[in-house]
Amino acid sequence: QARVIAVANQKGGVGKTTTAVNLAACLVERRKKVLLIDLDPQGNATSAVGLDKLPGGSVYQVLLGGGDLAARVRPTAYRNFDIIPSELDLAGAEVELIRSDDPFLRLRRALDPLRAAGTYEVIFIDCPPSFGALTMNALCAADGVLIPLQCEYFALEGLSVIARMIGDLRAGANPALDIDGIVMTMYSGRTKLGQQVVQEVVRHFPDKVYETLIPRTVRLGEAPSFGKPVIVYDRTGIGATAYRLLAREFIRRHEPP
Amino acid sequence: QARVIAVANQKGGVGKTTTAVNLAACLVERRKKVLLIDLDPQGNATSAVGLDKLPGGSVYQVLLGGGDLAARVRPTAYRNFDIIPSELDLAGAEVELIRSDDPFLRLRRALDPLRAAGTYEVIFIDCPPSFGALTMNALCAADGVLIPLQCEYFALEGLSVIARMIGDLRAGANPALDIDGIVMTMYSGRTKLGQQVVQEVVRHFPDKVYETLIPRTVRLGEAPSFGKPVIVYDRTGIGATAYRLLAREFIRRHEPP
Ligand SMILES: Nc1ncnc2c1ncn2[C@@H]1O[C@H](COP(=O)(O)OP(=O)(O)OP(=O)(O)O)[C@@H](O)[C@H]1O
Ligand SMILES: Nc1ncnc2c1ncn2[C@@H]1O[C@H](COP(=O)(O)OP(=O)(O)OP(=O)(O)O)[C@@H](O)[C@H]1O
Ligand SMILES: [Mg+2]
Ligand SMILES: [Mg+2]
Repeated sequence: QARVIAVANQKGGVGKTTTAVNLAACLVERRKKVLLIDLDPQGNATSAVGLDKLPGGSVYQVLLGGGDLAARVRPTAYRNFDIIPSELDLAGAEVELIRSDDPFLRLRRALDPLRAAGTYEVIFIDCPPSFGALTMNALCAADGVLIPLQCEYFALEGLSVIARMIGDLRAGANPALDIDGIVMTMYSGRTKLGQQVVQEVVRHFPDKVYETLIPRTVRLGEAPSFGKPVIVYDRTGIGATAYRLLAREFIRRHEPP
Repeated sequence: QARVIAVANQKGGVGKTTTAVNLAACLVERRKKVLLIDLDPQGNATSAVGLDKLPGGSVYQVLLGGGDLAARVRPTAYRNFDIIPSELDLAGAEVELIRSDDPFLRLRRALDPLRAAGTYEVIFIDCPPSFGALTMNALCAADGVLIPLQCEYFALEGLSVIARMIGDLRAGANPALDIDGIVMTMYSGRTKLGQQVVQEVVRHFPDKVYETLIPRTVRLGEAPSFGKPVIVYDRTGIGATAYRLLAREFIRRHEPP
């Protein structure tokens, strides 16, 4: 059984896509088979691994009418790292799903064969910055939620909102759902604010915060413009090192000795 | 007649709230009367000016059932700078509006009395990072759209999407709608990427890009945690200076000699 992890936070620009893409790439480097589903109509994860957003290529049709999720899986340039890309029309799914019946359980049902097939050990879902129908589908399909959290004030404000949403879903549509972990991103130890935010998050969610802090680095911001994960674009840089450490910690948390 | 400006970009974390709050504060400093509407359920603009998100305080009820927008106007600590705050329940409006008839024209109708009253010269609407029903209401109510654009690759990818959306609305629900301008945010002249993104945007939208580039500064990130605009929190800093220059440019663009 593949573990399904939604990478979600309704606050925008906190590093969801950067974390989904680079953590996936680092797990592949450690010989895990990983699938990344780009559930954001912006399609940043798709371009970050060098693929194009093609009409009909995303989960869109699958969510609205049926069809086979596995048929939309594309290989990336990296062996054992596959993706279901985004497409522009995916934005339409937000409205169409809400107007349909059982709007939030469609991805869960479509994922069942892929989850059971054993092709992948981890399936990440990169979510858009909202609690619309697409993110709700991801949260109802997932085993855990990885919450990237920028070390900034506004991001801290939003943490209680997503934590409450996860609690509500655990009590309802997805009893198995849990916070997989909180990853502190764009951390800069030089500023008071950065340190204060980390301390505050650790105080409220002591056993959920990943020890690895992802620093703000220029290379992490540049890598997507070359369509490469940072471990390919800047192999030995501090961004690549940080995500490799995160991958090690992720494995340790999921594969107890 | 007040000019209504939607501060919008579906890409997350690009500086929409930071720009809405600080541009508004700088216009007030130049003796303009300004109203800020927080249309984001996250409520970052509300806390950035030091107010609480109170149940019933937002546009939520007005959008769904009626009621008076003017009655929800709150003063901030700064004379001539008022706000209609956000509230948590506002998140529910996204779904409820889509399931209603004429989901996107409710804010426009509710704003008509405030727009005509002449109390304010500018009304800014801070939008959430999506094209959901709340942002669509803002785009259908607005005279212009101010697009904050982070000097990063992913933000560049999204620009064509919002530009196309504005074009569609001009051809349909809101013929008067125009791009008021594009504000480059979190600019760092030291990186190649920053310069490349600015050049690219200027190439595609030559007469729309504000000349003022907003630099990335620690103080701009800290100010919201004190509930103050940057011109109050760090009066003479480079963040305050940049937004004052932006305000001057904004006035020049709107009040031709
Ligand atoms: N650690 C980092 N150092 C420097 N830049 C980063 C880092 N992490 C992310 N970025 C950059 O910051 C911006 C926001 O990150 P990203 O797009 O991954 O966030 P997101 O949460 O996926 O955004 P959205 O809410 O729009 O989906 C991007 O331009 C990205 O390249
Ligand atoms: N010029 C700047 N320098 C440094 N930090 C900034 C700057 N502008 C914004 N920030 C910080 O970057 C983060 C993102 O900015 P902000 O929240 O204003 O963006 P947004 O587009 O409103 O986000 P969302 O999409 O979630 O609504 C915030 O933590 C903010 O404090
Ligand atoms: Mg993203
Ligand atoms: Mg905002």
